[in-house]
Amino acid sequence: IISVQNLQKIYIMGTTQVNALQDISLDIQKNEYVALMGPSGSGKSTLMNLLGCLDTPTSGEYWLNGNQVSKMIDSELAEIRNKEIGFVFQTFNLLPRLSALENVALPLVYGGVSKKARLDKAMEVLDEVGLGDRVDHRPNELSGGQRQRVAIARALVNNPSIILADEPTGNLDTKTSMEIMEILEKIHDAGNTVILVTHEPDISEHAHRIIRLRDGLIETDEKNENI
Amino acid sequence: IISVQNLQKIYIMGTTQVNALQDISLDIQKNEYVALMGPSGSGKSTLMNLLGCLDTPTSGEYWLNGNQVSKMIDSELAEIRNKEIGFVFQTFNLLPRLSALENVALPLVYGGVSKKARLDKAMEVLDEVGLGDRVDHRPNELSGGQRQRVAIARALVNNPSIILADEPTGNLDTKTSMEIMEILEKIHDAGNTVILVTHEPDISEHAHRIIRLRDGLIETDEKNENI
Ligand SMILES: Nc1ncnc2c1ncn2[C@@H]1O[C@H](COP(=O)(O)OP(=O)(O)OP(=O)(O)O)[C@@H](O)[C@H]1O
Ligand SMILES: Nc1ncnc2c1ncn2[C@@H]1O[C@H](COP(=O)(O)OP(=O)(O)OP(=O)(O)O)[C@@H](O)[C@H]1O
Ligand SMILES: [Mg+2]
Ligand SMILES: [Mg+2]
Repeated sequence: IISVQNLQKIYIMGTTQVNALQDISLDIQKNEYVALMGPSGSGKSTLMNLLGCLDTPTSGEYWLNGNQVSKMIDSELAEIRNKEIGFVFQTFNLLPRLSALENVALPLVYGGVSKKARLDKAMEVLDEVGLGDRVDHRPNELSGGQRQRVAIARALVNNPSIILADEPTGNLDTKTSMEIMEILEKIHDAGNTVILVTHEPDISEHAHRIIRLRDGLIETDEKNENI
Repeated sequence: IISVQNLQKIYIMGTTQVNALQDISLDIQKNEYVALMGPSGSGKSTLMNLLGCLDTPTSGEYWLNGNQVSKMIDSELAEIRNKEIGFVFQTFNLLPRLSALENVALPLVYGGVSKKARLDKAMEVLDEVGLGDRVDHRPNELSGGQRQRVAIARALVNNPSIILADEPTGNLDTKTSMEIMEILEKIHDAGNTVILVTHEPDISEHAHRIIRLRDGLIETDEKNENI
């Protein structure tokens, strides 16, 4: 479902350049459950942004569902980002002037869903992540872990077939983390593909495959022995 | 050094109210090392903001170094926030248009330090957190864990006697987390007071005392048996 070859991402800053990703090649099948790990600054979020069609590589190719992403037109990419992929950002990226409910309902606007249906669905997902009593709060009226859960809910609201979650439990206590991991487990069991970045071994234990990055390259790519 | 009695914090939102902190009383001596834990939304960041003089309680009293904070004038509070307390925010709160170096040097401006001395000191602290090669990057040109480390460096640059760190390792891999914990250990050994919010038992293990919140109240407050 996902195939990247020789992906490279270079950031140019004036006279210096940062080689965020040097040469990444990997294949991920439908319904895999992958954990992406590695040191701070090793390129995980950069790779996730490329996989989520939120950014383009400096060189290399990306095939998603058999289609070459670099050849897609904007409307195709927008459709994929909205309908096929659910992206949980490491820094949440919520809209500050919208409530939790409105933030979560936003991806549904694109699909032409009626307002009532959008708010009902958003309510349902917010309930699922334990925020049923916080739906009218704006992001700055929420705790760090609550904002993180709104970001997670927003990623799930369109029932996407690929979940890209960048550190989804970084701000959550153990009990709430486990609730989120159960939600991801259900999504995976339903046949979808889950790729999550994490620093925590307890979280990566839920994945079936663990890919480790270092300095923009794949260091190891192995099955999770404990599953 | 820190004494709070019957602290209460209520957020009013239109017709509803959120009792973020209900009735918090505790004493923290100079040179203690405290971990503050508890579920997402239990009031940890709210309490940290009150301790850091970044917010005022709805009721209750706070004595810092023997002085009653509610009676202080703005200039006294500003001095404390700048010189006495180093605060690491859960969501970093970096200035987006300043580089990492400028962000870290900012607290030194208040103290009338020369520009060269400010940048030298900021450079030194950024080196200490492993970001010596990222000093000119702005926050959006940094990884999540790098932004977190800039926030930590900024909190340390004035050599404060009280460190309030709200989830300082949430976005860091194990190795980098341990480097940060070593820095906090050194600061503690030098006689300073460290209070850190964390969700991770591995991190709380470094503290000598663990306070757990639940629903805006102290649930447990105990010595760390393993130290
Ligand atoms: N400005 C605000 N207006 C209304 N409610 C608020 C506001 N800020 C925080 N809250 C609520 O107060 C409660 C405590 O928030 P706080 O940020 O202290 O939690 P926390 O323990 O730090 O959680 P986390 O572990 O998720 O960071 C939460 O339930 C939150 O929704
Ligand atoms: N816009 C940018 N301009 C310049 N350099 C950048 C930019 N964005 C990221 N970088 C650099 O690229 C490298 C990879 O960043 P990335 O965000 O992918 O790391 P990461 O593995 O997600 O780290 P973390 O675990 O800390 O979140 C980092 O060293 C970072 O400083
Ligand atoms: Mg990242
Ligand atoms: Mg918090």
